[in-house]
Amino acid sequence: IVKTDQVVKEYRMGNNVVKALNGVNLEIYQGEYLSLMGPSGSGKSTLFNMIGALDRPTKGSVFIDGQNTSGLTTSQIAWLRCHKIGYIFQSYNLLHVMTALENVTLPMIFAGLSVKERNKKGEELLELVGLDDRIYHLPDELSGGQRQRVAVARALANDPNIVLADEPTANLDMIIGREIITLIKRLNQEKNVTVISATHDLKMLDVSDRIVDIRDGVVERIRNRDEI
Amino acid sequence: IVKTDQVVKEYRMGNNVVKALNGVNLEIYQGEYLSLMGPSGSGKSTLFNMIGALDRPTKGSVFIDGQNTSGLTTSQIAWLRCHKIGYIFQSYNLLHVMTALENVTLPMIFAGLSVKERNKKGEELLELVGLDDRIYHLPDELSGGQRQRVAVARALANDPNIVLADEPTANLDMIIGREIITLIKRLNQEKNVTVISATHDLKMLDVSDRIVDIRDGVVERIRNRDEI
Ligand SMILES: Nc1ncnc2c1ncn2[C@@H]1O[C@H](COP(=O)(O)OP(=O)(O)OP(=O)(O)O)[C@@H](O)[C@H]1O
Ligand SMILES: Nc1ncnc2c1ncn2[C@@H]1O[C@H](COP(=O)(O)OP(=O)(O)OP(=O)(O)O)[C@@H](O)[C@H]1O
Ligand SMILES: [Mg+2]
Ligand SMILES: [Mg+2]
Repeated sequence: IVKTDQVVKEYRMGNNVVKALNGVNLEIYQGEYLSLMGPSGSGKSTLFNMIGALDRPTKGSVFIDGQNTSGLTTSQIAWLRCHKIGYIFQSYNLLHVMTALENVTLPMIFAGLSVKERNKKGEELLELVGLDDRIYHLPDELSGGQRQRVAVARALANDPNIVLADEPTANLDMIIGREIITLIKRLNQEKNVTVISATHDLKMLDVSDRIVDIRDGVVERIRNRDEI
Repeated sequence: IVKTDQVVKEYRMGNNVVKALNGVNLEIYQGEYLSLMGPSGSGKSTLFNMIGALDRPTKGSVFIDGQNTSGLTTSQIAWLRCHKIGYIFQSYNLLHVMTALENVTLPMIFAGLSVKERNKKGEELLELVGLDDRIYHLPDELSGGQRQRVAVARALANDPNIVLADEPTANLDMIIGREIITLIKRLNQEKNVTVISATHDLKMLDVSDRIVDIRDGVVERIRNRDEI
């Protein structure tokens, strides 16, 4: 369902070139739960920006459902991001002036849901991540782990087919972190959602079908769950 | 060196009252390495805001070096935050328009260091956290874990006597996370720096003198390192 072909991403800074990604080849299957692991700065978030069509590679191609993302129109990319891909950002990217509920239901407006439908669905999602008593809080009125969970709930707003989870449990304790992983795994198993998760969290290992190790912008190795 | 006496923090939201802290009594000793653990939303960051004099309790008192923080003048509090307390924020709070080096050296300006002294010291601190090749990057040009490490380096800018580390390894992989913990522990042992760390990271357990468990805004129990 997702394929990257020799993806390179370079950032030019003055006379220097930072090679965030240096030739990444990956094929990710429909319904797979894939975890991407690697040191800080190894390229995980950059790769997610490529897969989520938030940024373009310097070289190489990204294919979603067989379509090259560089050939897509703006409205096709908008459709992808609204309906197909749910993105949990490493730094959450919540809107400061909107409540938890408003942040979660915002994508639903673009999907055409009514106010009643949005609020009902938004409350259910926040309840799923343990925030039913925080729905009217602004991000500044939430703890770090609570903001993270709002970001998780928002990513699921439009029932995406692919979830890009960038460090979804970084600010969560053992118990709540395990709950979030279980939630994501259930979507993966019950609704065949493809999950691509960048993480430092070893709790993610036992729910993953494959583990991809990345270092210095290249894939070092890929292991199946039984090899771990 | 730090004492909280029946500290309560309530947030009023419409007709509701959120009790973020509900009577916290803690005594923390000079040179101690204390880890604060508890579920997401249990009050760790709020307690840090009280100890770091960034916010006032609704009830109760905070004492730093025997002085009640509510009795301090604005300039006394500014002095505390400049020279005595180094704060690693859970969401880093870096300035977007400044490079990593500028962010780290900013507190040094208030401590009266010259440009030359600041740049030398700032580069050394960034090297300590593994970012010597990222000193001119803006926060948006850094990975999540790199931003976290800039926040760590900045907290150490003025050789603080007390380090408040709010989830300092949340976005770091095992290896770099361990390096940061080792760095903080070395300060603790070699320079008698008091470390108060809020964390979900079990790697923090073996370097801590005591572990404080917090839940729903109250301290549930305190254990010594040999009891774990
Ligand atoms: N806009 C940019 N300009 C220059 N360099 C950048 C930019 N964005 C990212 N980088 C660099 O690219 C590398 C990869 O960054 P990326 O955010 O993908 O890492 P990561 O694997 O997600 O790390 P972490 O685990 O810390 O989140 C890093 O070394 C970073 O400094
Ligand atoms: N400004 C505010 N207004 C209302 N409620 C708040 C405010 N700030 C924090 N809270 C609430 O106070 C509680 C404690 O928050 P705090 O940030 O201290 O938790 P934490 O232990 O640091 O959690 P985490 O591990 O997720 O970072 C949370 O339930 C949060 O929703
Ligand atoms: Mg990242
Ligand atoms: Mg917190």
